[in-house]
Amino acid sequence: MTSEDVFKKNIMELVIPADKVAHVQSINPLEHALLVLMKTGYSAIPVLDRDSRLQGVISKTLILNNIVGIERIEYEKLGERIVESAMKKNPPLLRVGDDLLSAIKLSIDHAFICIEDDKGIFQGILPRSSLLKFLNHYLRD
Amino acid sequence: MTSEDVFKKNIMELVIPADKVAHVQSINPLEHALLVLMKTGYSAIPVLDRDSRLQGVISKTLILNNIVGIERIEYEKLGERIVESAMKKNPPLLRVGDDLLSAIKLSIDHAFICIEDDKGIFQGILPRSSLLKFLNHYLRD
Ligand SMILES: Nc1ncnc2c1ncn2[C@@H]1O[C@@H]2COP(=O)(O)O[C@H]3[C@@H](O)[C@H](n4cnc5c(N)ncnc54)O[C@@H]3COP(=O)(O)O[C@H]2[C@H]1O
Ligand SMILES: Nc1ncnc2c1ncn2[C@@H]1O[C@@H]2COP(=O)(O)O[C@H]3[C@@H](O)[C@H](n4cnc5c(N)ncnc54)O[C@@H]3COP(=O)(O)O[C@H]2[C@H]1O
Repeated sequence: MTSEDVFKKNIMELVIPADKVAHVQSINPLEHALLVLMKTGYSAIPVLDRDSRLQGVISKTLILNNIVGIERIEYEKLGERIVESAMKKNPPLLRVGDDLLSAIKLSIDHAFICIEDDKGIFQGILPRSSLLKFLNHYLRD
Repeated sequence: MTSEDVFKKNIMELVIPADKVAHVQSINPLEHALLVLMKTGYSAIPVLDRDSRLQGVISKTLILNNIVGIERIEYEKLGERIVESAMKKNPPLLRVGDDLLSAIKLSIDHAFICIEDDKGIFQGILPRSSLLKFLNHYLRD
């Protein structure tokens, strides 16, 4: 493989498709989001609206920081607050036709990148593990 | 840069040194570990013993899964249990003299790799962000 091959690689071959990505909706209670994160074991997952458009990203860190009070972690807030109040808006994003080099650069500071099509519909995520697996093959040949 | 340069690169140039790595001890209560994870914002951190030897890795996921009961998350267990009861033993490990290609391969399935010297003393961690930053430079030249 030459570095030419890296630049021409279609990122969709490395993307986890939307139907295999754990996600929640912005109107869900924080408790529901925490249970999905615990059941899947993921640190962070995308937040979508009913039309499969990306709203943000929610994580165990964001949820716990949202309910921590002065004296203790106020667990009863999990049922009272919704995902929208704790999620990170404007997560790192790429479009279906973007090149692999842009994906590698963006993945330096983000554990995964959300992918959408040109109408803004969520298509899946590109996690660092997929990029590293591809680069490992590329360097070994 | 040629692929020769990648193979010769010393991983210690990419490692976060031990004094900059947030960590806890295996005898600390889970509550202490959760507060360190919340304050730093990290998903997972190394667990060391008093002689700076690696014991394992602890994460928000491991702590929450350790205290979840049938009906609810049993938060009172945070003060009763210690890190050792929840941590993952035998985390991914490299030695100071190991090569970069071994680090890339190991980082496919792990967010960070712990580094120790030939006496087993913890030297720091190699996070995926460091590897991706190096690879991004390598591919762009
Ligand atoms: N159930 C599991 N099975 C196998 N390996 C697992 C795993 N859970 C975590 N890992 C490993 O640990 C890495 C960090 O996971 P984390 O949950 O912090 O961070 C994950 C998670 O926040 C998110 N993610 C990955 N797959 C997802 C999915 N299917 N749905 C939603 N989010 C996902 O993307 C981040 C980066 O994922 P990446 O694969 O690069 O890196 C993953 C993967 O290598
Ligand atoms: N406070 C912060 N400032 C800037 N960026 C931040 C950050 N916290 C997280 N990030 C970004 O998010 C990525 C995932 O962080 P996470 O905490 O899940 O996963 C982290 C964390 O579990 C651990 N880690 C990183 N630096 C650490 C340190 N100084 N001490 C202990 N653990 C560390 O290694 C994993 C991978 O780190 P990596 O740098 O590849 O990837 C980090 C980094 O790109």
